[in-house]
Amino acid sequence: VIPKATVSRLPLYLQALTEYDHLGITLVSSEEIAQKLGITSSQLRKDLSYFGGLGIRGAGYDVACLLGRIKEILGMQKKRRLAIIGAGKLGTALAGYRGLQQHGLEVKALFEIDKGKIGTAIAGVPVYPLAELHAQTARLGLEIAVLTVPAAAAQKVADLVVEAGFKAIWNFAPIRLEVPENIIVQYEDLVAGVLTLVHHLSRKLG
Amino acid sequence: VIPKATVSRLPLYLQALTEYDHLGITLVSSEEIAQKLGITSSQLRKDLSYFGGLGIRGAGYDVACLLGRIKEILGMQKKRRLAIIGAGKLGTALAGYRGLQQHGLEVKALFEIDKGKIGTAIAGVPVYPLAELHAQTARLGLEIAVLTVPAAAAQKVADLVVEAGFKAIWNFAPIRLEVPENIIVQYEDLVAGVLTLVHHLSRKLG
Ligand SMILES: NC(=O)c1ccc[n+]([C@@H]2O[C@H](COP(=O)([O-])OP(=O)(O)OC[C@H]3O[C@@H](n4cnc5c(N)ncnc54)[C@H](O)[C@@H]3O)[C@@H](O)[C@H]2O)c1
Ligand SMILES: NC(=O)c1ccc[n+]([C@@H]2O[C@H](COP(=O)([O-])OP(=O)(O)OC[C@H]3O[C@@H](n4cnc5c(N)ncnc54)[C@H](O)[C@@H]3O)[C@@H](O)[C@H]2O)c1
Repeated sequence: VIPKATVSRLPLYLQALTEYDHLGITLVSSEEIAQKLGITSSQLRKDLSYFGGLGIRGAGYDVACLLGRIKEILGMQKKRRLAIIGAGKLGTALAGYRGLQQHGLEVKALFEIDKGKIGTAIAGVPVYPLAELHAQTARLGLEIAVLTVPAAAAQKVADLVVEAGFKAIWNFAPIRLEVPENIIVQYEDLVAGVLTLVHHLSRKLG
Repeated sequence: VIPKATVSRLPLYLQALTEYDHLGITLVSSEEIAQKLGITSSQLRKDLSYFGGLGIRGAGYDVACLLGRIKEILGMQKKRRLAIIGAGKLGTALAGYRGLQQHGLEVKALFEIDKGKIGTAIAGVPVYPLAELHAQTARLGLEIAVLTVPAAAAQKVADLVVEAGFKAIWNFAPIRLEVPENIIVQYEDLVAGVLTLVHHLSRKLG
């Protein structure tokens, strides 16, 4: 099994390797990748050692091979179907984000309680009434629910999502959700990143 | 000095304490906070010990006092002025996000190259032409640049941002930026979270 901390760094390696691939670079050293990402090359080599010896001594790593291996470990070989609940500012931005599709994630439906949004389409994806969550989830084979509803509505929406048969929740609302053990919840706190930035800014400049 | 790993957990504690504060809870134990966040209470107590003994033995932590202390360490006492560069889907969502203001972050300007967007306002914030970046930065006292432009434009925009006198960059474009040592860059990889979720989903379900 690959340690959680290593898994959490894989998206970073994926981004760097995808960039090399776009630039037509086929072989790259661990020093070069590590320098680009601001980590130590020993940390990188240790992480990559969990996938079997992919480095060619003295020549570096095969970019295409490593990219394929990381995508496999992240489970990107299989397409996953997403529903976005709450077609507001953030839900709309995510619905139109091509980066999701590039990683095997297909947005198949949006759900809303706002009558003005129901029956419309965002980035070509239909907006259904929340009342149809259960029926549409079964019909479309939806697996991951993206919560972009206000914090006050998030727990109730999470309850509906669990009842409808979703296996995982990607939560953008700034509250902790109470869900059964078997449901995977990934929290996204957009503000955490900028608060870390502000902390470094205050220490530097006051 | 507070260790980087502790600083990176502060936004999580901030979110939990803000929730307690909204619910009118004035005193809370480390076990209760730790359980809500899915971490160990010894990790929590260790982190909080860097701010001086805020816990009252046997009674727990004073929510308001701890909240104030964390905001101080994160540098939220001072308001910071932001510019959003790229008024597309994500830039628009961020411009209208009240969560930024609640953390002392004020969006004062958006910048664009799209003639259809220049001269408009998003969430009440004016959209200026990118050509005016230097002049508006000085006039408005802008400190943090939020990059929500396509990856292909991001490095060039970062160069302009550094020239205009910004001290920090909050980057959403999926590429590593090359900037001088003294500029703080915080990367945001929105996809990293959902890829971690997909990894756990594949390991559970295949
Ligand atoms: N906008 C951002 O950049 C941003 C950044 C970080 C976090 N967030 C978080 O993401 C969430 C959404 O933010 P937003 O800015 O898009 O808000 P928004 O108000 O623009 O959109 C919320 C949408 O959810 C819908 N909604 C409300 N209750 C619902 C329910 N029970 N079922 C289905 N839909 C429901 C509303 O009709 C609305 O369309 C919030 O929790 C917010 O804190 C937003
Ligand atoms: N939409 C999302 O949910 C999402 C999620 C994660 C990451 N991102 C990243 O955020 C960035 C923006 O994504 P988006 O979906 O908002 O794209 P978008 O195409 O909707 O918006 C990009 C905007 O940037 C403007 N622009 C282009 N070049 C510019 C320049 N040199 N100076 C100023 N403005 C310029 C365009 O006119 C456009 O309005 C991309 O790098 C994307 O990969 C987006």
